Amino acid sequence: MRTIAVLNQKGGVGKTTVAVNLACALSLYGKKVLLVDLDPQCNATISLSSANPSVGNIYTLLCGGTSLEQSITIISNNLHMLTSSIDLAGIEHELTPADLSIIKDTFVHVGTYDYIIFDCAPSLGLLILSCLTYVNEVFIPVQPEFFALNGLTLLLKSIDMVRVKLNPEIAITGIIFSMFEGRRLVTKEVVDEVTRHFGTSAFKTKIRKNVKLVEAQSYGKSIFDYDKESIGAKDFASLAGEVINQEVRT
Amino acid sequence: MRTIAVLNQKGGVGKTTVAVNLACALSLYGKKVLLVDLDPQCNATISLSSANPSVGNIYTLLCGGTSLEQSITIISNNLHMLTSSIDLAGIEHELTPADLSIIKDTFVHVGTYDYIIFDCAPSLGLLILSCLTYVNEVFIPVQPEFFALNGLTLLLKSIDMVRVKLNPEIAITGIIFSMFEGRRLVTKEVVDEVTRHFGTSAFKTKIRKNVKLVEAQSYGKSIFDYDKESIGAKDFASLAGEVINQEVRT
Ligand SMILES: Nc1ncnc2c1ncn2[C@@H]1O[C@H](COP(=O)(O)OP(=O)(O)OP(=O)(O)O)[C@@H](O)[C@H]1O
Ligand SMILES: Nc1ncnc2c1ncn2[C@@H]1O[C@H](COP(=O)(O)OP(=O)(O)OP(=O)(O)O)[C@@H](O)[C@H]1O
Ligand SMILES: [Mg+2]
Ligand SMILES: [Mg+2]
Repeated sequence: MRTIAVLNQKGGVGKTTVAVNLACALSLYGKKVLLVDLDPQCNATISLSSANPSVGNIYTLLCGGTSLEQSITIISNNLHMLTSSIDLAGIEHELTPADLSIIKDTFVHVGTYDYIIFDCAPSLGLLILSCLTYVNEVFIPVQPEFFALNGLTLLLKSIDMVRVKLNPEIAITGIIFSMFEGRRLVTKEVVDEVTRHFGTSAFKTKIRKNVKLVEAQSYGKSIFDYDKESIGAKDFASLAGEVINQEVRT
Repeated sequence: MRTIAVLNQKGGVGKTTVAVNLACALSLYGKKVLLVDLDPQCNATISLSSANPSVGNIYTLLCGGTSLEQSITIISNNLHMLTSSIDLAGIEHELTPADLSIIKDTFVHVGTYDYIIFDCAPSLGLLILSCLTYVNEVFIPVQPEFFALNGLTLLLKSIDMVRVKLNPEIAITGIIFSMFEGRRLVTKEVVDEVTRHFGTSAFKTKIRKNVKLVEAQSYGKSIFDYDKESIGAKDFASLAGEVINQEVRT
C-alpha cells in the first residue's frame, strides 16, 4: 500500500486538482484508492460532490465520533473517500506537538487499499505534520511561476525535519508540474531548476493548463466523468501510468 | 492609524500581489505605510527584493532578538517594511492559544504610520489569529473562481470567532476582486454572489489579470516602479484611491 501526501504550502498551485484527478485515474486503472480531504476548505470533497451529512468525515473520525467504516464515502468500486468538514479547522488549534501521531493511530486499521492519497491544505501546521508522520511519500505539485522555487526551500526543510524527528520512511517521490503553459519563459526557468534539483522524481507528464479541469470541478465531477477526451483527462491518465510504473514500495 | 490584514486561507488568490502593490500605491499618495510580511514563504519580501541579512525581520522581532527600529527595512520615504524569514514557520508550532497577543504586544510601540498592512499566509493558524487579534480591519482578496465562495464561509466563521473572543474591533472592510477576467461566466456568478453578501465592502475597482504584475514580481519591483502605465498600476492606483476615501477609522 502506498500512502502519499499531495503537498505544497504555496497556495493555489493545483494540489486539489492533482489529488482528485490522480486518485480517479488510478482507480480507473483498477487500483483501490482512498482519497482523504485534509483541508477544512473541503475543495476535494466539493470536486466530487461527495459531501454527505449521513456519513462521517475525517473530522468525526479524528475526534472519535465515528469509526473508519462509518466515515468512508464510496465514490465508485475502486475509489473511496474520507470527506472533509469546516470543523476540521478547529482540530489544528487543539493539536500540540505531542499529538502528531493522531493520523497514524487513526489509519492503523484502514482496510486494503493500493493507494491512500491526502489532499493537503496550503500549510505546514500541526495537522499537516501529523499527516507527514504517517505517509511514506510526498508528491509536490509545482506551478511554474515566479514564487514557485523559494516556496520549495521551506517545504524541503520541513520534510527533512519530519524525516529526522518523526518518520524516517518519508521521501519525496514525485514532482508534478501543474497548470503548465509551455510557451512562457518563466515556465522553462522553473522546470529546468526543479529538474536539476529533483532529477528523476520529476514526472515526465506535465498537467497542462486546461479549462475543462475547472469546468469539471464546477460540476462536481472528475475530469474522466466530465470529458474523457480532454487534454486534462489525457494528462492525468498519463500521470497515473507513470505513478503505477514507480511501484516499488508496498 | 489603520491596521489591515490581507487574508484569505484559499491559496494563490493574489494576497501578496494585493498587499505589496496596495501598500506601494498608498505610499505614493503620501501615506506612511508599514508593510508586514507574515508568511514564512517570504513572497512579499521577494516582491520588493527587500531581504537584508544585516537588518532584523518579523521573526527576530517576535522572538525578541531585535527591537522594532532594528527590524524595519526602509523601502522608500513613505514605505517601510517588516520582512519575513523562513524561520517564521517555526513560530507557528511554538505558539499556544494562550499566546495570541504576541503581535498586539509587539506592535504596541510601533511608530506613527497611516497604514499597517499584513500579508498573510494561506492559513487560519495561530500566527494568523494573533494578527487578527491586533488589526482593526480585514481585506479579503477573492479570485472569482469556482472554489472562491465556499472558502469564504470558513473565513467569515473564523473572523466572527475572533470578534467574539479576542478582538471586538475587527471588521471586514474590503473585498478585492483579484486576477479578474470579466469575460468568464464563473466571474460574473462569483462577483454577484459576493456583492450580494458583502454589499458596499466590495471595492468597485477590480484588479484585472495583468502579466505586468507577474513580471514586476520577478524583477523585485512594485508595479509602479516596473511599469506605471500598465493596467496593473492603474488598477492599484484606483484601489488605493477607494481605500483612502474610506478613511473613517483612525
Ligand atoms: N491544470 C489546470 N488547468 C486549469 N486550471 C487549473 C489547473 N489546475 C488547477 N486549476 C485551477 O486553479 C485553481 C487552483 O487550483 P487548486 O484549487 O487545485 O490548487 P490548490 O493548490 O489545491 O489550492 P489551495 O492552496 O487553496 O489548496 C483552481 O481554481 C483550479 O480550478
Ligand atoms: N492580477 C494579477 N494578474 C496576473 N497574475 C497575478 C495577479 N495577481 C496575482 N497573480 C499571480 O498569481 C499567483 C498567485 O498570486 P499571489 O502569490 O499574490 O497569491 P497569494 O494569495 O499571495 O498566494 P499564497 O496563498 O501562496 O500566499 C502569482 O504567481 C502572481 O504572480
Ligand atoms: Mg486545495
Ligand atoms: Mg502570498
